[in-house]
Amino acid sequence: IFRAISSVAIDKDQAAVAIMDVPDQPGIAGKITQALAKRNIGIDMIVQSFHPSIDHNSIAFTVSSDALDETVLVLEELKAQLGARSVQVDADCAKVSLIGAGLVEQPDIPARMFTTLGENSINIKMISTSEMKLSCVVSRDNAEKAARLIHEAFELHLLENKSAAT
Amino acid sequence: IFRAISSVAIDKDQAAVAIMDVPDQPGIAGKITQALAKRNIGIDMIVQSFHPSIDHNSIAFTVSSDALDETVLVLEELKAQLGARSVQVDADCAKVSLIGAGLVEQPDIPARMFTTLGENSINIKMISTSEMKLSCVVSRDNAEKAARLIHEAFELHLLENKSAAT
Ligand SMILES: C[C@@H](O)[C@H](N)C(=O)O
Ligand SMILES: C[C@@H](O)[C@H](N)C(=O)O
Repeated sequence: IFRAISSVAIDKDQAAVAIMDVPDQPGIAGKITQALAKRNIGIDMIVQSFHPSIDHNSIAFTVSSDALDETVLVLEELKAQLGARSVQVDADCAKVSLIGAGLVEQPDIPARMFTTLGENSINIKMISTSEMKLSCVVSRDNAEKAARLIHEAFELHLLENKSAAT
Repeated sequence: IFRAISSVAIDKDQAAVAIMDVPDQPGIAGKITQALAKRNIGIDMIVQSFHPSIDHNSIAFTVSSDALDETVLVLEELKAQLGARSVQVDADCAKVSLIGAGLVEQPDIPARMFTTLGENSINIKMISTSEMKLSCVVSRDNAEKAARLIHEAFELHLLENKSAAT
C-alpha cells in the first residue's frame, strides 16, 4: 500500500472562494474561468460537485491569499451578470496533499488520510482527488500538523530512509 | 501553452453519488470513506466544496457504474447514522480529463477547456482539478464529443504528429 505514495505537500497561503447557485447550464463554467483568466488570476483547485435534481450549481476555487480580493471582485461582477445567489469566502485556508501514483485504486488510501485528520480533530474544508494527488483544504493553523500526521500515518519516513539507504 | 498538455482521457463508465448535508465536523469524511473502503468499493473522484457559513457539507464521489448500487447502499446506511439529508445519484456519467503538467499555472487552460464544452452545449456536471489533470464529468452521450473537441481546442493532434515525426 505504501509503495503508491511518495510525499506530502502543503501550501499554507491559500484562500477559498465560491460563486453560489449559478445556472447549471452549458457555458457557465467557461464564462467564470474566462473572467478569472482575463485578470491573470492564478487558480489552484477548481471544485464543483453535482446537483441532478436542481437547476443551479456552485463552483469553488482556491487561489493564493494575495489574489483573494481581486477574485472576489471578479466573482461579484459575475454574480450580478449570472443571477447567482452569493460569493462566499474562506480566507483561512491551506492545502495539504498526498502525492503518489494509483492513489484511487486503493480506497483505503483516502480513507486513511481523512481518518487521520478526523481523529486529530482537523476539519476538512474541501476535497479534490485524482490518482496522483489527494488534496484537502484545512485551516492554516492545522496545515503543518496535518502534513506531519499524514506523513506518519503512511510511514513516509520509513520509505525515505529506505531509499536513502539503498 | 500547448506544451503543458499531453493528452485527453475518457472513462465512459461512471456514476456520481453524493451524500448531502452531513455534519461539517472532523471525522465525517473519514467515516464515509472507511465505509466504502471496507466494502472494497473503488472510488475515482472525491469532490467536496466548502460552506463556511453553515454547519453541514456534502461529499460527492464517482464510482464505476457496476459499483453504483452497493455505493448507494453504503451511503444510505451512513445517512441514517449521520443524520444526513439525502443520497443523490446521477447514473449517466463519464469523466473527460485533460492531462499534462503545470496545468494550474496557466488560468487560460481550464478556461479554454470549459469554454470549448460550453460553446458546444455540453453541460459540465462536476469538476475536479490538479496541476496534472483537469477532470470534468459530463453525460455519457457527450463524452466522446467532449474529448474530441478538447483535443482539437488544444491542437493535440499537432503535438502528436510533431512527436511522431521527430
Ligand atoms: C455550473 C457549470 O459548471 C455548468 N454546468 C457548465 O457546464 O458550465
Ligand atoms: C464534511 C467533512 O469533510 C468534514 N468536514 C470532515 O472533516 O470530515
